[in-house]
Amino acid sequence: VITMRDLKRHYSMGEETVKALDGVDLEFLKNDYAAIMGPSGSGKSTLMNIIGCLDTPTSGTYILNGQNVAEMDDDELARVRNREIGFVFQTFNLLPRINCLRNVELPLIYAGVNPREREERATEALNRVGLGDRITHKPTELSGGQIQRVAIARALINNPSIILADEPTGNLDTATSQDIMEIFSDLSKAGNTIILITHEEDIALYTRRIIRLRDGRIESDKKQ
Amino acid sequence: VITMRDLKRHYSMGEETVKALDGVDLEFLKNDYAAIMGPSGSGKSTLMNIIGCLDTPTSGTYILNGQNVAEMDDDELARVRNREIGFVFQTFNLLPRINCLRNVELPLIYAGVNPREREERATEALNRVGLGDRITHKPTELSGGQIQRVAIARALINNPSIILADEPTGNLDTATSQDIMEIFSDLSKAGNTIILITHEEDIALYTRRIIRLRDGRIESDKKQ
Ligand SMILES: Nc1ncnc2c1ncn2[C@@H]1O[C@H](COP(=O)(O)OP(=O)(O)OP(=O)(O)O)[C@@H](O)[C@H]1O
Ligand SMILES: Nc1ncnc2c1ncn2[C@@H]1O[C@H](COP(=O)(O)OP(=O)(O)OP(=O)(O)O)[C@@H](O)[C@H]1O
Ligand SMILES: [Mg+2]
Ligand SMILES: [Mg+2]
Repeated sequence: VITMRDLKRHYSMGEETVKALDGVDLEFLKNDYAAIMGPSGSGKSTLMNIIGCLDTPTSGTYILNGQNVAEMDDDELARVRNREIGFVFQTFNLLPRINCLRNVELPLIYAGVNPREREERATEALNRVGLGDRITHKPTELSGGQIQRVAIARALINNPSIILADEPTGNLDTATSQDIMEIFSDLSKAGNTIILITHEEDIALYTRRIIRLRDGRIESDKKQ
Repeated sequence: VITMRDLKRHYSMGEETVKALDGVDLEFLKNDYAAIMGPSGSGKSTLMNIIGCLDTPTSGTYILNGQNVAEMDDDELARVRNREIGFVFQTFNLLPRINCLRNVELPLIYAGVNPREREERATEALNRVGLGDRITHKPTELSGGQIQRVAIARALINNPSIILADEPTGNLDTATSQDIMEIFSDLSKAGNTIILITHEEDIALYTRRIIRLRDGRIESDKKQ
């Protein structure tokens, strides 16, 4: 469902070029469940942003569901981002001035879902990540791990077929992390494609494949 | 050096009261090296913000270096925050429009250090966390773990005697986390007071005392 050939992402900073990705070849099948690991700065989030159609490569090819992403127009890209891909960001990116129920409803508003169904589904999603009693809180009125869970609920609310999560348990204690990983495992059993970035080996053990990056390239790619 | 008696921090949200801290008794000695652990939402960051004089308790006493913090005036509080305490925030809080060298220099600017010494010390601090080649990058041009390391460098630059770090390795791979924990271990050997929040048991093992919170109260407090 995802094919990437010789993908590069370079940033030119004055005289220097930062090679965030430096030639990545990667394929994901429809029901893949993979963890991306690697040192800080090795290119994991950059790779994830390209997969999620939030960034474009400097060179190389990215084919998503049979279509070359470089040739998609803005409408097609918007549809992919809103309907087919759910993204949990490393820095959460919630809207600070609305409460977490509204934050989780946002993708449903873009999808044209009616208000009553929106509220029901968003409430259920927040209950599922253990935040049923924080629905009216704004992000500034939540703990770090609670903000992270709102971001997860928001990413999953549209039932996207591809789920990309960048350090989804980075701020969570062990017990809460296990709850979140069970949600991902259920989604994987339901047939979705799941790609996680994590620096914790315990979290990577939940997945079926571990891809390790180093200096913008793939160092290893093993099924487990 | 730190004494807290029956500390409470309540938030009133309409009809409900959120009891973020619900009666905490805690003491830290001058050279303590402690980890604070506990479930997401159990009050760790709230406790840390009160210790760091960034938030005031709803009730209870907090005595820092022999002084009752509730009785300090604004100048004394500012001096404590800028000179005596170094804070690594769970959400980093870097200024996005200046590069990371300038971000690390900020506490030195407030301390009135001259420009050339500022630049030398900030450069050295960034080298020590492995970011010598990222000095001109702004936070938006850094990876999550790199942003985290800039926040750490900034917190340590004034040589504060009390270091408070909220999930300092949350976005770091194992090798980089070890580098950071070595910096904290050196600072502990140099006589500083260090209090870390972490959800990772491996990180807590570097410290000499583990305090576990649950529902705004201390569940256990053990030397190790
Ligand atoms: N401004 C606020 N208004 C209302 N409730 C708040 C506010 N800030 C925090 N809370 C609540 O206080 C509780 C404790 O928050 P705190 O940030 O201290 O938790 P934490 O232990 O650091 O959690 P985490 O591990 O997720 O970072 C949480 O349940 C949170 O929802
Ligand atoms: N806008 C940018 N301009 C210049 N360099 C950038 C930019 N964004 C990222 N980089 C650099 O690209 C490299 C890869 O960044 P990326 O965020 O993908 O790393 P990462 O593997 O996710 O790291 P972490 O584990 O710390 O989150 C880093 O060295 C970073 O400094
Ligand atoms: Mg990253
Ligand atoms: Mg916290």
